[in-house]
Amino acid sequence: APRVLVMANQKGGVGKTTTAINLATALAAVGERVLIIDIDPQGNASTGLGIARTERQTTIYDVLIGTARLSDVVIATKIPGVAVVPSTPDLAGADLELLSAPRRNFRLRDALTGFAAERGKGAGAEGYTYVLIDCPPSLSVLTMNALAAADGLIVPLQCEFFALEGLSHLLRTVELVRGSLNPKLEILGIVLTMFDKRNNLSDQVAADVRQHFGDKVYRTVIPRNVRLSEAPSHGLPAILYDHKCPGSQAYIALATEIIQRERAL
Amino acid sequence: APRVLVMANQKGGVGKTTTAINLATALAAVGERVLIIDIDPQGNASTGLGIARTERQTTIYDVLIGTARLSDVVIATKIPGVAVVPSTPDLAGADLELLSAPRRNFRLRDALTGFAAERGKGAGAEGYTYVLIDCPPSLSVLTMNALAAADGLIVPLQCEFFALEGLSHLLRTVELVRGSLNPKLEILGIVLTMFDKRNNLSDQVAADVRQHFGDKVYRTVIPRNVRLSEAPSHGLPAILYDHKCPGSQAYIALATEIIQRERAL
Ligand SMILES: Nc1ncnc2c1ncn2[C@@H]1O[C@H](COP(=O)(O)OP(=O)(O)OP(=O)(O)O)[C@@H](O)[C@H]1O
Ligand SMILES: Nc1ncnc2c1ncn2[C@@H]1O[C@H](COP(=O)(O)OP(=O)(O)OP(=O)(O)O)[C@@H](O)[C@H]1O
Ligand SMILES: [Mg+2]
Ligand SMILES: [Mg+2]
Repeated sequence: APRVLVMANQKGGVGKTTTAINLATALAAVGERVLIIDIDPQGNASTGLGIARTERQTTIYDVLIGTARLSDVVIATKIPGVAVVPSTPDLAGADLELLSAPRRNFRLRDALTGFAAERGKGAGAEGYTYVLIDCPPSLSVLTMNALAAADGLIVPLQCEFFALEGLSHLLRTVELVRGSLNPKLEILGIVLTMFDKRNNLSDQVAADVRQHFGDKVYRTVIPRNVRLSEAPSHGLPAILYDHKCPGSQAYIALATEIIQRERAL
Repeated sequence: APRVLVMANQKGGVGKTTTAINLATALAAVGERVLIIDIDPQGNASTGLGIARTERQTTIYDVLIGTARLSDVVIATKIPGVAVVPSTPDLAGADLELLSAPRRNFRLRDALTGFAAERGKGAGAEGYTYVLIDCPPSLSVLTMNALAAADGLIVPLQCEFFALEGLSHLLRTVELVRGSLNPKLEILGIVLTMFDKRNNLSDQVAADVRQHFGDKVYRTVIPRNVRLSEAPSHGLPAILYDHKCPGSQAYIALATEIIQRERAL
């Protein structure tokens, strides 16, 4: 069964989607087979992977409310080795709709279990080695579903004061999830994003985080790089849009570091 | 009764909190009396106004679930003319707890009505001329409460592609709110934030937004300015931390533009 990695942080705009898209692409470039699940009603990961609105007739929403299986909603992307389960703003309704549903926090995990079993039957679809889940900026039932289904959590953290403030709340929530919904959930690492070497604030936040979390902080730091924010308007990951730019190079290095750590597990 | 202005946008990290804090400070500097309501469980507006965790024993959470009145939870800040109703991560529980509550989307509006009536009795507290509400990055029941209570909506919009993508979803939601919860809700304006004159993307997004929304886009543009992101670590609005920096000057100009537009209404 694939390793399920979640990008989560309730602080908004810290680089969850950018990390999910570019990490997936970098992993696929070294031979991994990656499925991205977009569980954010904003649908930014779907857009950043070039999925048009017309290709999102059935989405993760249908899987969570139980009217479709994962294998019904997976679609290929232009990127070799990367497939996606897209989302649309309809997903915002799932918060309310799932509240009285049975196993409301396990809908995604149950769907992934079914998906792995289906694959086992030689359903013709190749196996995935990684599933990456992009979360919305909240700790709602959508993010809970992702954390309950995860093997590991990767926390994108913008090098800013407000982002640092939210980290302790996120880690407390992870402890709660580990104690109730998913005992195997592990914090794989914290990735520092939008690091701007021209300003002290980035350095201070980075030093603070490394002091508190030591090895949990990836050595690879993602620099602030406009090419990363230009790529989505072309429906491409930065690694395909401009693989030589500092942002792409950093995500390739991050993928290498993550694989090294996975191998050491 | 005070004018109630809401900063909302489900896209994360676009400058909602930074706009709420600095706009409030700039309005107070020209003689307005401002109350900021922090309805985001992250509590960034409370932190950016220097409110310690120990001062947040009762918060907006208590008001929404009905165990406190607004006048019980308002606290003064170091900034003359600015008071705040703080929040803490407990507020994240309100989404679930309010779902079966009566008038769940009107809890804040009802509290503000009660607050205005209380003031009327000469409660000794001075009247506010503006209430600014800082929202979380979602369209959950917390943001719905803010929109149902609002006279006007100010949309902070980062000059980035993903932020632009989310705008149409936000505007559709506003139409729904106007049609059901709050017919008087008006989109006052869109404020372009984190504008970086060194990169084309900012120009393209700004041009695109002005083309679609014309006069609804404030002339004042907030530049990317590190001083804005340094100020919260000192518990101060940028306007007090460094009033000469480009970020502060832009928020002062924005306040002037908003007051001019309010007078013209
Ligand atoms: N390293 C970077 N350098 C420059 N821009 C970046 C970088 N990483 C992300 N961005 C841009 O910053 C914005 C926020 O990033 P992104 O949308 O990935 O964050 P997010 O955490 O997924 O946001 P949300 O909380 O709304 O889901 C986007 O416009 C993105 O293109
Ligand atoms: N004009 C600016 N220039 C530089 N940094 C800024 C600017 N405006 C905001 N910031 C910083 O960018 C980050 C995001 O801004 P802010 O937290 O105000 O956005 P938000 O929309 O309130 O985020 P959330 O969606 O998490 O509530 C913060 O760290 C803030 O200090
Ligand atoms: Mg995102
Ligand atoms: Mg905020």
